[in-house]
Amino acid sequence: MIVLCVANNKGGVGKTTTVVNLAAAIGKTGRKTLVIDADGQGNATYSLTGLVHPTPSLYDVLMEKISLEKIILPSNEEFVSIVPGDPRLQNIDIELAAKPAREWKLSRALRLIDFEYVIIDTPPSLGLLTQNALAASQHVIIPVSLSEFSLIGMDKLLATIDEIGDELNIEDLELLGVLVTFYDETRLSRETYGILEKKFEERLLTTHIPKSIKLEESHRRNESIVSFLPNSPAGLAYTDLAQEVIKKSKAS
Amino acid sequence: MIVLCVANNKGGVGKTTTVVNLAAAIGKTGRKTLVIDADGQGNATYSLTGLVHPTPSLYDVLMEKISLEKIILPSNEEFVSIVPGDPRLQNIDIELAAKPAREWKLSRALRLIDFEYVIIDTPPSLGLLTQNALAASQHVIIPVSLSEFSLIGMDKLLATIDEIGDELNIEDLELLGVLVTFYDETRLSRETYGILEKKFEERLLTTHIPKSIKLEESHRRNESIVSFLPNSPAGLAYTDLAQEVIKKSKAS
Ligand SMILES: Nc1ncnc2c1ncn2[C@@H]1O[C@H](COP(=O)(O)OP(=O)(O)OP(=O)(O)O)[C@@H](O)[C@H]1O
Ligand SMILES: Nc1ncnc2c1ncn2[C@@H]1O[C@H](COP(=O)(O)OP(=O)(O)OP(=O)(O)O)[C@@H](O)[C@H]1O
Ligand SMILES: [Mg+2]
Ligand SMILES: [Mg+2]
Repeated sequence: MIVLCVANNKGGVGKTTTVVNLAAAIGKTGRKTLVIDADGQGNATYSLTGLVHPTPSLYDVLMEKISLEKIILPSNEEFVSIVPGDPRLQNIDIELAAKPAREWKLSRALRLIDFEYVIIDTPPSLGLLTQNALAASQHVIIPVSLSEFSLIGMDKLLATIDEIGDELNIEDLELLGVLVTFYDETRLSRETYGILEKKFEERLLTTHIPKSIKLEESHRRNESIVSFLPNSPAGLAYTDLAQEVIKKSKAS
Repeated sequence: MIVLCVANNKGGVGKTTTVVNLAAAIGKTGRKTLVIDADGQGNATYSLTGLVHPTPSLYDVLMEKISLEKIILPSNEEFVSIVPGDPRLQNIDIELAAKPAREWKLSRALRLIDFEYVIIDTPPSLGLLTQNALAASQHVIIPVSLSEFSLIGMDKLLATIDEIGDELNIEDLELLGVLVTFYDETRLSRETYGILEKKFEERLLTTHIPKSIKLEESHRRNESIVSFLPNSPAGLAYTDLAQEVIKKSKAS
């Protein structure tokens, strides 16, 4: 079972859009995929099912009130199931802070299930939810938009992920790659892309996700882009991303 | 002294862009304005000064190691000063959780200073940093982008802000308004704008901020849009927003 999380404390860089569409594209290859919505906003849950804040949810699993397999839901995408998130996750830091093994709740919960891929969506924060996601994962993908704020946050983000890995003694967490999102051909974007290429070299994933209003539209339809418009630039990009992720995650 | 915070737990909806440009536009009217960067990403600090994570910062104030006026910095904008943020703010929830009056640290710190306007930038979260910002404020502005995720989060966000107001017994916090950001004329945007108009009626601010690459460009120049391109659609919008905010905040 390959577990990967999508993380970036910068808001709105395409974490959820990547989780949903990467999972759906992997599902299209016939591989059983589980999405974990570890974000109290429940955006991945909504996009994949049309449900708003269903309960019970991941919150109840992390608080050890229910076991994970009891709350797995089917999604609108073939071969993709989901563990939903709800708003009680938003203040879980305060509730989990004093508990033993507080960063390992998700990791433990995942031991009882079996999928080919598990993909975890995280909130724009480096608190306990994201730490639980990292501790449970073998791989992390970091989406980065071609904006100044997204770029300048990258060094600190990578350093913090390393720190978390060390402090928690996470044995096998590695960076699968940095994923450029909101890619277009404006001068500002091309400048930033050039900086990212130099900075990250082979850690920059080959696939980049183009800016596309179709991605917003597909969330509204509660359909992935690879179901809605597989041959659009965004659809092709997420299909390519799935191939790149499958190859890279098997290789390690 | 009028204290207002800009809040929304959804990422990337234009909180920082609004804080920076609203503050600059108010500064252009000759009113002494203080920006508080209550977000560990330090985006407002970077945009207004070019500095990345200067210390000491708001973190040291909230942890009661230094008093606020000692860390106020000038910005690149006339009449605008800033209390910077740094990454230690990102895990302050865990550090503050056990302290007495943990949501009131910022409110207390603000008693010692005098500006005409104080504008607080918050992270995409409803944790202790945002709670400190709300407890310190008389007004809150909620930026909302014309996207599905931003829209569906609104009910829960407003309910949570009310809840926080009640639980903390914040006497005079009121919603100054909902601010539409990333406004354009696409069908998807016009649909969402229509829904927001119906839903919020007079609570929807008259000014809306157009989608404009110039706003991204002005962050890179460490210059506000009202200094860089005051007569661009985005520059005019933030100038109008300042007028609307000044009028509404005086009226209450
Ligand atoms: N490549 C793209 N082109 C155009 N729009 C996009 C693209 N990727 C994402 N979006 C849109 O941008 C918004 C932000 O994306 P998304 O919610 O996936 O980011 P996020 O990092 O998960 O945000 P948060 O930090 O709040 O969890 C959404 O409205 C989404 O539909
Ligand atoms: N009206 C707009 N038109 C075009 N780009 C914009 C607009 N408003 C903001 N942006 C850009 O969108 C990105 C997100 O904006 P911003 O950082 O202000 O959002 P935020 O809500 O503060 O994000 P976070 O939740 O991470 O704090 C930035 O790169 C910014 O330059
Ligand atoms: Mg998200
Ligand atoms: Mg911000």
